[in-house]
Amino acid sequence: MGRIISIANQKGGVGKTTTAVNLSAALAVAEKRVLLIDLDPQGNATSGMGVTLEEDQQTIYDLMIGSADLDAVKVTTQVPFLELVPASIKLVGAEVELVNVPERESVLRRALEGRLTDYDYVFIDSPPSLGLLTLNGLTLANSVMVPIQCEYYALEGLSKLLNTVRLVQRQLNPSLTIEGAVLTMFDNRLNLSRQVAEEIRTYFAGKVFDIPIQRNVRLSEAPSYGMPVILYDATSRGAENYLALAEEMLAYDSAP
Amino acid sequence: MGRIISIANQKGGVGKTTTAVNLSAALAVAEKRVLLIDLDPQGNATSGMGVTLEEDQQTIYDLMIGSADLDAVKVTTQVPFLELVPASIKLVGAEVELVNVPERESVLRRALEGRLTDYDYVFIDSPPSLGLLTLNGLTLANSVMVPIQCEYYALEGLSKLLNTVRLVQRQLNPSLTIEGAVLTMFDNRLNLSRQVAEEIRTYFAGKVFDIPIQRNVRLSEAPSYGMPVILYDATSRGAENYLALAEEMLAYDSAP
Ligand SMILES: Nc1ncnc2c1ncn2[C@@H]1O[C@H](COP(=O)(O)OP(=O)(O)OP(=O)(O)O)[C@@H](O)[C@H]1O
Ligand SMILES: Nc1ncnc2c1ncn2[C@@H]1O[C@H](COP(=O)(O)OP(=O)(O)OP(=O)(O)O)[C@@H](O)[C@H]1O
Ligand SMILES: [Mg+2]
Ligand SMILES: [Mg+2]
Repeated sequence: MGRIISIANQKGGVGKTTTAVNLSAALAVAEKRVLLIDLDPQGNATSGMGVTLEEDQQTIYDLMIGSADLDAVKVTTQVPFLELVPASIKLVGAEVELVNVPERESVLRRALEGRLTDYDYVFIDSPPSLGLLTLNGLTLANSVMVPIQCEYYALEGLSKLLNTVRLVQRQLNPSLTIEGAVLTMFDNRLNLSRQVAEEIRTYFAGKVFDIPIQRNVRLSEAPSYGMPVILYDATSRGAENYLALAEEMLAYDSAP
Repeated sequence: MGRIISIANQKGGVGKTTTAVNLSAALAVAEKRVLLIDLDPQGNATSGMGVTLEEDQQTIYDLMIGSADLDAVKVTTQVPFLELVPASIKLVGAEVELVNVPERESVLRRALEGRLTDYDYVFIDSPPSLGLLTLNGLTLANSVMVPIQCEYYALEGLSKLLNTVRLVQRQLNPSLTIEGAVLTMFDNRLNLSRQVAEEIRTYFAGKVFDIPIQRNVRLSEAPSYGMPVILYDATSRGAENYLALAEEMLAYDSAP
């Protein structure tokens, strides 16, 4: 049975989508079967994978309101072993439409429960909020991975995020664990980066992935070509960092 | 009568708070009377101004649910001429609590209408979404300023943002205009930055502020000292850029 990992942080622009897209691709390159679920109405993970939606393509929205199942919404990508459940702006409507649905936080889990056994890894990209969409991802997931930008404002929201995780563990999904924090946009030349990284390592004691993802322009260029960085520039530091992060996860998962 | 400007973009991490805090401070330094309203439950504008809330301090939340008025919630800051309406995590509750209030998008306008005449400029920092809080800001405002990071993902959400602005103009606030786009985190050495800046200038034809805000580490260090960059390092490029942006606005406002 595979691992289902929500990538979440309500702070905006910390590298959630960049991590979801590039970690998924790095594991697929290692021939793990991966499903990437785009749960953000911005649809950045969808375009970051180079997927453009046909007029009649059903998306995560249709899955959540119950008018389509996984087979109807999932699409293949240019990366072998990596499939995607795309999102579009229609997903904004789900937050409002689900407000009166009983157990609205577990709509996604009910739609996918037992249907994810084909995959070794499932990653869920969340929007920059702790609203209904992110909660649905946390309720489906076995663990949550928290990308944290090495900057001051990114530290401020951590206690709220961990409170939300505890709430989900208590009321919606007792099996949810914390996968760990991933340092993003790390720049070793900056005092600020090193100081914040230090604080994060203290705050998440022992639950921070060894590899910081360094600031690397290739990572921000790749989405404009609709590719994960591994396809765009496999020799870049960004590609190296995400491949190393994937290896760290694989080593952890295969340890006795 | 002063100008009320919403700073909005649903894309996360594009520099909304950095622009709200530093543009407010730059105009206050020019002895304009400025009010900064923090409408984001993350409360980054509040901490970015170095304001820590006492146990009983009322905030924007109390203003919106009607249990306090402007005089009770506004606080002075370390910058003369600049006052703040702070936010705290309690604001998350407002989105849910206001769902059944009639005309819930204009709660903030009703609470503040006619009470902002003491100020030359009022800036509203929005969360990374187009939900009820951002809509309340757009309904109160005379214009909207859009910070846009010079990166690919930041381009994707623009049409959705402008659709929302048009919706607000049609249904909630006919006097809302587009103040313009502000290029943020611009790095002249990167092709990506220059290309995206070019696309933004085409997209917003004529409505882009001349001065791009350049990537400058002083801007990301200042919040950890609870200061706008003008107090933290007045000689930095970040401070120069926001002072120039303030001058551009003042020149525009005083033009015959
Ligand atoms: N390590 C990195 N080096 C350089 N640029 C990066 C890096 N990681 C992400 N970026 C860029 O920073 C911006 C923000 O990243 P991204 O969009 O992945 O964050 P996010 O948390 O998903 O944002 P949102 O909160 O809007 O969903 C993007 O333009 C992305 O290309
Ligand atoms: N011009 C700049 N140069 C360097 N760093 C910057 C610049 N502008 C903003 N930053 C930093 O980038 C990060 C994102 O900026 P900021 O928090 O202002 O964006 P935001 O749009 O308000 O984010 P959110 O969507 O979470 O509200 C912050 O850590 C900030 O300090
Ligand atoms: Mg994202
Ligand atoms: Mg902000």
